[in-house]
Order: sequence, then structure tokens, then C-alpha cells
Amino acid sequence: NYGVGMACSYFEGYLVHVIPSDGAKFVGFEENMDKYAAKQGIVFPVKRLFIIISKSMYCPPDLKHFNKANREDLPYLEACQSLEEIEKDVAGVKNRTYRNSAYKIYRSGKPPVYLSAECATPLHTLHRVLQKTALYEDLAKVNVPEVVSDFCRTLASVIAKSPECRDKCELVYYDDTDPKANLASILLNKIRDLE
Amino acid sequence: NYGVGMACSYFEGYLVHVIPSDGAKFVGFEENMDKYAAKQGIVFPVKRLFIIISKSMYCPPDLKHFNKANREDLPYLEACQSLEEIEKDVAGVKNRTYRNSAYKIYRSGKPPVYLSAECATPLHTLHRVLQKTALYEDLAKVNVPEVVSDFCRTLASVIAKSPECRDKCELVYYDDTDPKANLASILLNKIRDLE
Ligand SMILES: Nc1nc(=O)c2ncn([C@@H]3O[C@@H]4COP(=O)(O)O[C@H]5[C@@H](O)[C@H](n6cnc7c(N)ncnc76)O[C@@H]5COP(=O)(O)O[C@@H]3[C@@H]4O)c2[nH]1
Repeated sequence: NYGVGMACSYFEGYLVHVIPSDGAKFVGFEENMDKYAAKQGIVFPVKRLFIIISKSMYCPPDLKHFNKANREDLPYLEACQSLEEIEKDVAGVKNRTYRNSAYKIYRSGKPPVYLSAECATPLHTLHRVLQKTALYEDLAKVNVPEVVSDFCRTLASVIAKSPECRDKCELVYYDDTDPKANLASILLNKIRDLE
Repeated sequence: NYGVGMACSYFEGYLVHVIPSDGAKFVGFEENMDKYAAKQGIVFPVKRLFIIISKSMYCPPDLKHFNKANREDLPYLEACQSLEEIEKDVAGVKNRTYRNSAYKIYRSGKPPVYLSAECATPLHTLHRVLQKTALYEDLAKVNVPEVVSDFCRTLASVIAKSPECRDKCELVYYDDTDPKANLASILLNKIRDLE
């Protein structure tokens, strides 16, 4: 089942590398955020990885593309320097690199808020696969809403079952097809609830 | 279908980033190999990415772990400096890095042979997922030989259909459960056939 498999491989092939400490070179996500905050002289009110799941599965290269154009009154995202990368040999690839991004949310009349966020990459890849139906014929008939819902449900369940990850990841559902929904505002609300 | 999905996402989420030129910053795999060869003063007899598919799905961090211990008469693999990495913003992750490895194969009495090789990462991740059946309950019942054969068949077919990738990737089946099978020797034979 495609959606379930996507979630398991995202967790085992990625979150397991970037969230827990490996007991050796990598200190773990939370401590990685602390080191960054100390070095940059900033504060992260919530030390979790925000994983954004967009309704259309469209994932822009930079989260700033979700900002509302010509709405300077609304909060908006801007990328900052990334967190320190994690390097390890994986499946014959020497020094494979895993890197999480830091963003700041500007809001008018208040200081900016910092966080670590990114889209759920497997949905981005699926989105691209579905656009190339001639190349990926076997997946052309897949039931997309079912795959996405399986992915989200399985990912949430695996995160909840994992003591090392459950309080360090936050799934954020964002309806990018709704002109009124502003990702930066949604993230600010999430942060306020979790602070 | 899990195996088919794995192959499509491996191609669209990875091979599409590392093999073709992007028309801008990344010159493409073949030219990347040329630049490396010129810089390091070496020669690649075959400028393709060798993707190793092991029978057990076990993928060691470094291909040298497939060498036969105490058999100095047999060819053996050693990692070299990696090819130049590819950096791009992907799905909200700023400067995500993709990097291919270079290896040399030593053989007694002859000069070493250079190549770019790695394991098929989705099989590595699947292997790890199958070891954690409590965490990934839904995948515990999956028919493994079927998933692997779907993955291999779909990957070979998608590579063959893609003009930009078909002569630049080589799938290598390696029976790591056979004590007589030496990966370095298999790769040397492949290179001799393709030269
Ligand atoms: N050899 C190799 N080197 C790479 O850099 C690489 N990047 C991806 N892949 C493999 O291609 C396929 C598609 O990738 P996608 O990004 O959609 O899913 C990825 C992605 O959602 C997430 N992930 C993995 N590495 C990163 C990363 N560095 N940054 C963000 N997300 C990542 O976790 C999923 C599974 O990863 P892997 O199980 O390592 O194998 C992937 C996958 O089989 C790679 N394979």
C-alpha cells in the first residue's frame, strides 16, 4: 500500500536520522536547535520540526512561496541560515548529508518568530510523479486522496509510537487551495498552542 | 503497490536530480564525472552510476563491507573522495544536498579501476523498516520478494523510458548471500562489457 510505505520510509529513511541523537557525532535535533540559537543569538519558542502537509501536495522549493502576495499586513515566512547538517555513510553513499532549515516569521509590530520547518518531501515527489503519467504509467490510476490520507495517518501513528520523535515533530495541515489560509499565521497559532 | 511506488519515487525524487543537467547550475552526471576525473588525474572507463541491488537488501554504509575478508587475491573496493555535490532548494528544505560516491577497485598486478557506485537506497530503508515490525505494523505482512521484484522491474523500465537517464544508470544485481560472489569482481566484469 503506497501511502503506508511512503510514511514508513520517510520516518525510517529520514526522521530517524535527523531527530534522535546517534550517541556519537550527532547531538540530536533539539540540541542542534540549541546550538544554532546560541550561535545566531536568537530564540526558538518551540523546538520541534514542523512538517507541512499541503492539500494540493504542491511543495515549493522555499516556504516563502506560500506567503500571500501584496498582503504586508499578514505574517510571512523568510528562510534563514540552515541548522548544522548531519553527515553519515548510508547504503554506499559516503558522507550523505541531511539538513534542516530554519525560517523566521515576520509579523507587523512584533518581533519575528523563529522555527524549523519544511514540507513532507514524499508528497512533493508523489506530486511530481503524478504529473508524468506517461513515464510512471503504473501509478496513473492510484487513488490520490487515499494515498495521502494513508500517508498522514501512518506517519502520525509512527511518530506517536516513537519515544525519541513524538514530542519533536509536528504535522501541520495547510490548505494551500484556500486563498484565505496563510501558512505563516497557521504556524504562529501552532507555536502559541505549543509554547 | 509498494514496490512500484518505491521505484517511481527513487527515480523522480533522486535520479532526476543527480543524472540530467538542470540547464543551470548542475552540469549533469557525466560531465560531473569528467570534472572529477580531470581534477583528480584519474580515468573512469564507464561514466554511469552503478546502482547495486543486493539479494538480502542489506546495504552497508560503505561498499568496502562487501569485500571478502582474507582474500587478498580477489579485487576489492575502496571509497575515494566523492563527486561534486548538487545543492538545491527542495520542498522547503534550503540547500538540500545530493552527492554521489566514487570508488576504486584494486586488483592484484593491474592498475585500479574507478567508478561511481552506491546501493539502491529505497531497499536499504525497506530493510530497516522490516526489522522494526512493532513500529511499522502495517508493513509486517508485506510480501518481500514481490516488493523487490516490482521495484527492480519498474526501476529498469522507467530508466529505459527516460532518454536522459537510460545510458547513464546501470542496475547491478549482487547475491550477497553467496560466499563465492565478490561484488568488486562483478563490477569489473560489468565495466569490461560496457567499455
Ligand atoms: N542515495 C540517495 N541519496 C540521496 O541524497 C537521496 N535523496 C533521496 N533518495 C532516495 O530517493 C527516493 C525519493 O526521495 P524523497 O526525497 O522523495 O523521499 C525521501 C525524503 O522524503 C526523505 N529524505 C531523505 N533524505 C532527505 C533529506 N536530506 N532532506 C529531506 N528529506 C529527506 O526521506 C525519504 C526516503 O529517503 P531514502 O530512503 O533515503 O531514499 C530516497 C527515496 O527512496 C536518495 N538516495
